Amino acid sequence: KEKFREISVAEFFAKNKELAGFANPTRALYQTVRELVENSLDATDTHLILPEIVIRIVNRPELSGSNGSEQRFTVIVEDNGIGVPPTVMANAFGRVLFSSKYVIRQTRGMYGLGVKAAVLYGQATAGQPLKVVSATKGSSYSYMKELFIDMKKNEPRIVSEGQWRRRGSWHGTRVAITLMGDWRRAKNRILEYIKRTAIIAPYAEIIFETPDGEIYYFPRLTRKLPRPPREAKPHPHGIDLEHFKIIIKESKAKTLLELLVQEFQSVGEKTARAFLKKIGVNPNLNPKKLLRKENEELLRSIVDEMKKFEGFKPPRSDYLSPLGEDLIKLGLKRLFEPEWVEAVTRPPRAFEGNPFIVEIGMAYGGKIPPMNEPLLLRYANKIPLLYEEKEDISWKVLSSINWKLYLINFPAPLVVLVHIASTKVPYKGVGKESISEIPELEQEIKNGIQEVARRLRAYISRKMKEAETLRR
Amino acid sequence: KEKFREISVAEFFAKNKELAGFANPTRALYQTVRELVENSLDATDTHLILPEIVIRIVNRPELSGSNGSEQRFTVIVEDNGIGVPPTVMANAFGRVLFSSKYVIRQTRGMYGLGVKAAVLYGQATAGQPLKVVSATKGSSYSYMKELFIDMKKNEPRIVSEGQWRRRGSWHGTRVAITLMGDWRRAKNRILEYIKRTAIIAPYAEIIFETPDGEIYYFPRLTRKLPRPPREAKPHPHGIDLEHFKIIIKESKAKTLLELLVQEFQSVGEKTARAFLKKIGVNPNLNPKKLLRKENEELLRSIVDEMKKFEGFKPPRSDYLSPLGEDLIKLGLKRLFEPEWVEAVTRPPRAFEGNPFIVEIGMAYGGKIPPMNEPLLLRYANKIPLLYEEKEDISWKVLSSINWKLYLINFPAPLVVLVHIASTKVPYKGVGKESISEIPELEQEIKNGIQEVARRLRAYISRKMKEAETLRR
Ligand SMILES: Nc1ncnc2c1ncn2[C@@H]1O[C@H](COP(=O)(O)OP(=O)(O)OP(=O)(O)O)[C@@H](O)[C@H]1O
Ligand SMILES: Nc1ncnc2c1ncn2[C@@H]1O[C@H](COP(=O)(O)OP(=O)(O)OP(=O)(O)O)[C@@H](O)[C@H]1O
Ligand SMILES: [Mg+2]
Ligand SMILES: [Mg+2]
Repeated sequence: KEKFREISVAEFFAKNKELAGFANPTRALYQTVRELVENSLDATDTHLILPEIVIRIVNRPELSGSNGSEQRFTVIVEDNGIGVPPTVMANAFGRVLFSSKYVIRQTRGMYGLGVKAAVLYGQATAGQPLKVVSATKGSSYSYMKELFIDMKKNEPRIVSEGQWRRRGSWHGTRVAITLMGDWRRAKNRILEYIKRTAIIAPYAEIIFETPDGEIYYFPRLTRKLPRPPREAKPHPHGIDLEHFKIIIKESKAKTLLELLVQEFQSVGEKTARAFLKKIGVNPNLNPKKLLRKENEELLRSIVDEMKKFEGFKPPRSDYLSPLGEDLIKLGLKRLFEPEWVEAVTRPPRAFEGNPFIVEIGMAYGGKIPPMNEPLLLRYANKIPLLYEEKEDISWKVLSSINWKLYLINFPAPLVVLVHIASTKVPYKGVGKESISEIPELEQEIKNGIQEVARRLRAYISRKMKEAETLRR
Repeated sequence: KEKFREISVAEFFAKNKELAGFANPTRALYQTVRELVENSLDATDTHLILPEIVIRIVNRPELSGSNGSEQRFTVIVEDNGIGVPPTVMANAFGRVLFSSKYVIRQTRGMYGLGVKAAVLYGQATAGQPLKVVSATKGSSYSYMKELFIDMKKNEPRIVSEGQWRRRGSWHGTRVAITLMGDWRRAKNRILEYIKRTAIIAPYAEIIFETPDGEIYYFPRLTRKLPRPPREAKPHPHGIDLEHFKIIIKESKAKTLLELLVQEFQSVGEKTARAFLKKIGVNPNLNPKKLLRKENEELLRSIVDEMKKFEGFKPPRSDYLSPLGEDLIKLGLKRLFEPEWVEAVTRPPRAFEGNPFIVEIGMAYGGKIPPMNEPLLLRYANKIPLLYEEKEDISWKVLSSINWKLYLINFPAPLVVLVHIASTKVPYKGVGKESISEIPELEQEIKNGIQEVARRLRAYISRKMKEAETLRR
């Protein structure tokens, strides 16, 4: 009587588009620009390439409804990044949960879904294939594919492909997705997203052409790239039973001691010996024996103890890629022309074995208009977050600050920037708009805001004294 | 240099547990109870069975950490529902995106993920297999399976199974999942969830045994079941290109006219003819021709026009299963012992072809303590929603009400219940805690609150006059 069936993950996200941020044509147009731009930035600055990104939203009147009620656009994003190898190109753009970012490294992408969610939405609302052209660095060919996603099988269905000898040394990727959108409603948010991306990436050249033919140009202001993020091994505090079993299965280590040192970060031989001594386990144990049913309890207790052993060094943060205080201050100055600006990059911390760095920027006065509450600019792994503000961890922390303690009375001209850089950003949803309330993150955001607010108080207090002195 | 790989949807939700509501042991214990109870209610009241549900959370000290820091529990939920057929049992509990609820019908479940997300969390944190026992109505056997989910392949890995001849006429399902949890922190929410479930299901008998051995008993108060929901065909306003292509591929209809009438709800022959006449398409067209590349533009314009054609009857609402005004009032009376209670079941509406009914209940005074804002009880498809209140559509609408217009000044003793029943509840995330802001839903919630608030105003106004009369 009940009809049982399985659906593919492509069908799942097609049926539930709103989960991925594609709730309506306005959000869909915004999300498509986001997913493509974030992929282009991951393909450039993560790989020490100075980004050159061109974004075009082109009106497609021949595909749109008669009275203009269904508007369709083609979103084209081109970059000078590392390109996509031809052997994986079809899967990278046509198979949901296929990604090069399933490693422990700070990148904007993490789910293996982004561009595919945009393709699925475009397919359902405009019926046109995705088109991608790419050449990897040093390759003598450029490759092109036009494809749909086969929803039943979650695989690419290629409708045309080609390759040609490359002229010159261009490398990079150009993606075009056609979808139903609402440019009039999405315009401000899309502009804001691109602007806020450019403001923290002064090393990037970004060109944006709108459906109305307007061109927004964000020139490169510096050739200095932030240190790129690096791939890390897992940290023992972040391990669980499933993960540990997979590590044991795949490891070539002959002993448990070797496995701990080789397969994890922050575990030297001395520490590993101390840990195994503490829990009374033989360091020479063949780790594969831990997979046997009779050793189930031993495996569980090893994992439990690993998660709380204080002796492991904290997760490495030199693998992370923060913005840096100079870049944050420069960005805030350009955006707001304030009279005062400050920034702090907090020391690294971790939650569940994931290292993170919180950075706070603040701008005050000057051309900032007085507002009833601080203007919050949120960033995570260098992505600007524009929606779901009231649900976000940064908003919750910011709302808890008593600004009177810092001599700020609203209305006041105050901007606060929060950036969280981590190997795992705990978003609330795959649409990446707001971040869950993790206690360790909350603490650091609070510490950072208070640290910069104290400097603002010193500035305001000094100005008040100066004004006092002038009056006498 | 970039390492490309594909992961299964099981690995995806294991890696990103927080997306499914399993952010930490406290939330995980709560979510596991929820997922099992919601499955049990779907297996009973949707099928005209008076539910008998037993929930037990059992302490597992032999699996827990030495100093009590890692606590593990087994959550056992047993029901007298329709059972799970043995042929699909392993997949139903061991394959992510396998479900009997991928049809157009109002059920609590919709994603095909719920119980599997709990199994994945349990597997990662406790290493024990899921155990399920089930017998379908009329079957002479009971079937048992113990299984893990193979994360790489997203399929069940059965570790033991059995069957035995059934004594008597028991039918139903008993599910046991073992996981790391935090009963102390989760207790209040779990109790509240079960209580709020019982309060709108007076036809259900629910027994809850806690890890401390306490037993909470919610007896059956009525044998009257609400009309069960029924499966519907899609409505033309909710169609997109992908969906329409699938309908065409699978339909046996010989002409486009037949297809519209057979495959959709709310489309009679007269209406279908009028629609095709309006858009100038031959009703005798062989629908399979629409799948050809040369007819791409015609297909797109048919779908565009279908979505906005006003002539189709609105989506059927007799397929929905609202709570009803009596049941809401009864529940509020039992929970709060107010001096005044009212409820309204709003007329059916639709968003994007999905029919929905909003129901509002309000309770005032009596034993309700005065509070600074109304207490909001949210429900969707009869599921109580306890988290992410400030992000929810009902909260946003409630916050916009000017209660002074209704003679309410806070602090005031006011409770507001909002229930949304639909064939598709637009949750913000797969954890089903808050609902997206859909304009049509917002409007109906607002209309409903105002309608009941007007009756409250009449009551308060009458009481004020009586008090006035008494004073003279
Ligand atoms: N412009 C690009 N240049 C190079 N590689 C790209 C580009 N766009 C996509 N890719 C490759 O395709 C893969 C899939 O992209 P997709 O956006 O679907 O997932 P993701 O970026 O890995 O994760 P997320 O879902 O969080 O965006 C990426 O991991 C990357 O390897
Ligand atoms: N107690 C039960 N009695 C009968 N069938 C059940 C029971 N529990 C689960 N099932 C079956 O197993 C399927 C899978 O359950 P699961 O919770 O994973 O997904 P779902 O309920 O369909 O959707 P959701 O992810 O929204 O909960 C259900 O669709 C149902 O057919
Ligand atoms: Mg991406
Ligand atoms: Mg379920």
